[in-house]
Amino acid sequence: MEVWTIANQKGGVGKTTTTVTLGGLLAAWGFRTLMIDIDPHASLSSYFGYDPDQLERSSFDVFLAITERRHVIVHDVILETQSERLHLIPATIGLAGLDRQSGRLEGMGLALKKALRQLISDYDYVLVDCPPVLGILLINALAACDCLIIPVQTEFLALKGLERMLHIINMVMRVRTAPLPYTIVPTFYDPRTRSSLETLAQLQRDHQSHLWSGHIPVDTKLRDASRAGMTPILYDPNSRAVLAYSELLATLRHQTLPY
Amino acid sequence: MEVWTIANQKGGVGKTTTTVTLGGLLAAWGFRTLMIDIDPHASLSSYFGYDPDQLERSSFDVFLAITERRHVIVHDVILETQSERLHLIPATIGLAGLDRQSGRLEGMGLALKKALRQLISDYDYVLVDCPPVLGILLINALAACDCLIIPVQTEFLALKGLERMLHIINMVMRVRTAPLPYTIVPTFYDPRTRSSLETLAQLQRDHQSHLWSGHIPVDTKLRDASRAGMTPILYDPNSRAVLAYSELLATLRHQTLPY
Ligand SMILES: Nc1ncnc2c1ncn2[C@@H]1O[C@H](COP(=O)(O)OP(=O)(O)OP(=O)(O)O)[C@@H](O)[C@H]1O
Ligand SMILES: Nc1ncnc2c1ncn2[C@@H]1O[C@H](COP(=O)(O)OP(=O)(O)OP(=O)(O)O)[C@@H](O)[C@H]1O
Ligand SMILES: [Mg+2]
Ligand SMILES: [Mg+2]
Repeated sequence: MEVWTIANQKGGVGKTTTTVTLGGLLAAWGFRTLMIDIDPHASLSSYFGYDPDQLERSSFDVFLAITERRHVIVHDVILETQSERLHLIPATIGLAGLDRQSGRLEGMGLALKKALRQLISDYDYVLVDCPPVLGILLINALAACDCLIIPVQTEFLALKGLERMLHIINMVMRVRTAPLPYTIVPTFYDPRTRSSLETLAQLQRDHQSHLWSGHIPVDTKLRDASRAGMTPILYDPNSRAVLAYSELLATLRHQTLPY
Repeated sequence: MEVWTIANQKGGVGKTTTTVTLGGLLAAWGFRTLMIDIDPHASLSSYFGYDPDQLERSSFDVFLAITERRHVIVHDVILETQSERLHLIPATIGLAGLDRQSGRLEGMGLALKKALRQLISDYDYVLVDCPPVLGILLINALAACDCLIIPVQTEFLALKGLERMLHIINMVMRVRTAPLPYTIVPTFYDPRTRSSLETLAQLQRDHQSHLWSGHIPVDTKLRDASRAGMTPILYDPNSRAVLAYSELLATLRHQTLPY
């Protein structure tokens, strides 16, 4: 089982979209795939038509139970989507209160890692969608994953944010035994704007060794797919974004294949 | 002195862009204006060329001093921008740790409100740029402001998020004596996409009484302005976005004028 975390402290860069699109592709390619929503704003859960205010169980219950050393069956919070082999652990607003408690509860940073041990033989891939904020939830996702995917919008403000994000990751990573591999994915690329062209060139200069060689184009089909509540590959398998994400997935799988 | 908070738990909807553009316009129209960055990711501070990792003082110091009942001179953390009459209190990453402490420290939700008392005769308008997360920082901004501006991207996922945002605001607002006026501002509007047209129609149906009658168009000049580190009105006063934001500002000022 491979665990991939999709994170960036900058908001609106395509974290949820990347999680849904890669999740849909992995399931379509025949892999048993679980997406985990740990964003209290619950965009991923809403995407698949689940109303976070109505859900009885979510990732919040798993975090709390594990941190308070109570028994929990992670399988009980897993929901289906209309794509075969693609499952979801939804989020609720309760997650927003975990930071306040993290001062109080020992070992809260490893709750997700411990929870995933129960699922090792059930899924081939687990994708974790993170909130746009540095806190206990992001720390959990970084501690639990095998590799990190950082979507970065191809525009100026997002670049400044990336430096800081990497700075933070290095700080947080001291708790891990092995360094965490990460891949930077340029998103919202539009070759007609100077901002996209210059930003991509700068990413190539400054982050060559961790930068994916392609880019995700601006594609309104991604918004249409989210309105329809379908993964982009189900909605329109020939859209430019799905083709680009397929290339990304092929590269990511190649990088993480056990040799 | 009027305090306006710009907030939305959804990331990437145009909070920082709205703060910078309205701030630049207010200063150009002759008002003494202060922008306060309380996002640990510090996009607003980076926009004006300040590197959050190099700053000695920031909004974090003000929060901490006031909560620990130490004396602090808020004026000492104020920075200038190249626009006359437009000042900034920057953010640093230390803000990310405040949630963990909020369980411990009494009355942390009113730190910003108390800090702004020192500035009452110095500024006509204060604009607070919030992080995309529900926590102690957002609570401070909601408690300190006279009105709330909620940028909402004109696309499907953002609408779902708005319902939850309003739900949360109602919960948090119980601490206030008077109800908080709020204005929903449609952003990233592109009449060529179905997503924009349908979302705007839905906003008009569901949120008529709090929805601004106009919308902010997609405009790459906003990105170019952020690369140049200039407010949009300085960068290109005739851009479509600046004209739209000017209309918004005229409406907001009219709504909040004391009678
Ligand atoms: N390549 C793209 N082209 C066009 N629209 C896109 C693209 N990627 C994402 N979007 C749209 O942009 C919006 C923001 O994307 P998304 O919600 O995935 O970002 P996020 O990083 O998860 O945001 P948050 O920080 O709130 O979690 C969504 O409406 C999505 O449909
Ligand atoms: N109307 C617009 N047209 C085109 N680009 C825009 C528009 N508004 C904002 N942008 C760009 O979109 C990106 C996201 O905007 P911004 O950073 O202001 O959002 P935010 O809500 O503050 O994000 P965060 O949740 O990370 O704080 C920025 O690069 C900005 O330049
Ligand atoms: Mg998201
Ligand atoms: Mg912002």
